[in-house]
Amino acid sequence: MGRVIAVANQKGGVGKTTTAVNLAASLAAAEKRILLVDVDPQGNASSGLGHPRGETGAPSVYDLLCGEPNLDEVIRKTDLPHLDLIPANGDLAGAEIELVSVAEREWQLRAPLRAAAARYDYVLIDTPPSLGLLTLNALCAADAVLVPLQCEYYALEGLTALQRTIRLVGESLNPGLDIEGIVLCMVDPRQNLTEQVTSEVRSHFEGKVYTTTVPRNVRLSEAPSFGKPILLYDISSKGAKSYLDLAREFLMRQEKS
Amino acid sequence: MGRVIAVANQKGGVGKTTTAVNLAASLAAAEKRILLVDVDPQGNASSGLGHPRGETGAPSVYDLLCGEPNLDEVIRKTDLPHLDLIPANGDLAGAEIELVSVAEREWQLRAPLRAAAARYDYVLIDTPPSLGLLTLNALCAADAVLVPLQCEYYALEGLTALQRTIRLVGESLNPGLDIEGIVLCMVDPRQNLTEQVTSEVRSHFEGKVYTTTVPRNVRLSEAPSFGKPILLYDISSKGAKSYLDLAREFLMRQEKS
Ligand SMILES: Nc1ncnc2c1ncn2[C@@H]1O[C@H](COP(=O)(O)OP(=O)(O)OP(=O)(O)O)[C@@H](O)[C@H]1O
Ligand SMILES: Nc1ncnc2c1ncn2[C@@H]1O[C@H](COP(=O)(O)OP(=O)(O)OP(=O)(O)O)[C@@H](O)[C@H]1O
Ligand SMILES: [Mg+2]
Ligand SMILES: [Mg+2]
Repeated sequence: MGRVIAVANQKGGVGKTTTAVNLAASLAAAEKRILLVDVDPQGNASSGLGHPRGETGAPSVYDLLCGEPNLDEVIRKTDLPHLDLIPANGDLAGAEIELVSVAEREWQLRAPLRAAAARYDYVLIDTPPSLGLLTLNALCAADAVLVPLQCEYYALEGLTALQRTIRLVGESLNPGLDIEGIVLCMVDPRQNLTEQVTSEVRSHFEGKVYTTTVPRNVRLSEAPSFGKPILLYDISSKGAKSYLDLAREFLMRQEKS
Repeated sequence: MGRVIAVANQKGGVGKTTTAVNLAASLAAAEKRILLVDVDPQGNASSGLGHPRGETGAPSVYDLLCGEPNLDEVIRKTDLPHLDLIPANGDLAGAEIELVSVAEREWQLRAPLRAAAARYDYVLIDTPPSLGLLTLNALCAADAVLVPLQCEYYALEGLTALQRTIRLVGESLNPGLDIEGIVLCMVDPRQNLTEQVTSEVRSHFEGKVYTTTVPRNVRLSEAPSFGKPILLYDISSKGAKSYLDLAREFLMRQEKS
């Protein structure tokens, strides 16, 4: 039975999608069977893997949330053999409001994604920059949460709210949910702020912060415009190397727990 | 009667808060009477002006959305004489779900902020990275929308969805609403991607893109940890100069329209 991992942080632009797409691709390169689920109405993870956000009505994660879940209809192949995708589409923008009046509104993704986990080693979920019902559905479907973090003041400020939400979900809706790890993204060691934030996070979240950090690397922001993960766009870049290192450390931590 | 301007873009981390805080401060330095309203549950604009997000129950923008609006109770002074703030607080996180079942749920901010506009030259609204009910309330209260844009592929991808939402709101809920301008943020001229995105945006949104651009400048990301806008933290920095230039261009465009 594979594990379901939500990639979440309500602070915007901290590297959630870049981490979800490139960790998924790097794990697939290591011959793990991976499913990436795009729960963000922006559909960035979908287009980052060459599946631009579908029009309303195309099979997507929306069908799992608000319709008749049929995994075979919504799962798509990608350029990588062991990596599949459940894309987002235009319907997702209205899903949060539609879900409010549904009974068990936080549980709509759990059953279909746990069924999917039987066919994969890992299911990764990319979430929008909010703590609304779409992200709550991802947290309730997940075994653990991977938190990308930008080493900046506003991003640090948001960490307490995220930790509180994960604890609340872990105490009620999804017992045992916890932070699997924190990944420092867009790291620029020349900046003092990065040093200050990094040491604060490492002391506050002892043992949870990945040793691997992801440097700021322009090739990472170029790759999505070609619909490719970094290891297919520029395998020799610092960005590609850091996500391959991250995948290796991720697997090591999984084997230990 | 002052004008109400929403600072919006559902893509995360593109510089909405940094632009709202520093444009507001720069206009106040030019002796315009400015009110900044923080409608983002993260409360970054509030802490960026030295008012860390209040606990639940403290007077805040939540009272305007879901309670008895009393402007005098929620408006706070800041370090700058002509700049006031309506802060966010912890209650805002639940506001979106509470608003769903309210009649005229998109109109809760309009009356109080239009009343506030009688006392100020400009009311600026910082919004969260989403197109949910909080952002819709800001769009329905506003005369125009200022769109900060990061010159990256994912940010460009989101622009069409934002433009469509503004047009829909402009056709129904708030007739005449339009994009006031697009501000290119975190510009790093050495990167090819920046050049490509910049020329694509300038040709697609003819006449709406500000001539002033905001360079990537680490002092801008340090200032919030001191609760100060850039012109009080480091007036000699490139970041401070670019926001003073932006304020000057903003006023010129306002006088023309
Ligand atoms: N390590 C990096 N180096 C350089 N650019 C990066 C890096 N990581 C991400 N980016 C770029 O920064 C921007 C923000 O990253 P990304 O979109 O992955 O963040 P996000 O948290 O998913 O954003 P959102 O909150 O909108 O979902 C994107 O344009 C992306 O290409
Ligand atoms: N021009 C700039 N140069 C350097 N850093 C910047 C610049 N503008 C913003 N930043 C930093 O980048 C990060 C993202 O900016 P900001 O928080 O203003 O974006 P946002 O769009 O408000 O994010 P969110 O979507 O979470 O509300 C912040 O840590 C901020 O300090
Ligand atoms: Mg994303
Ligand atoms: Mg913000």
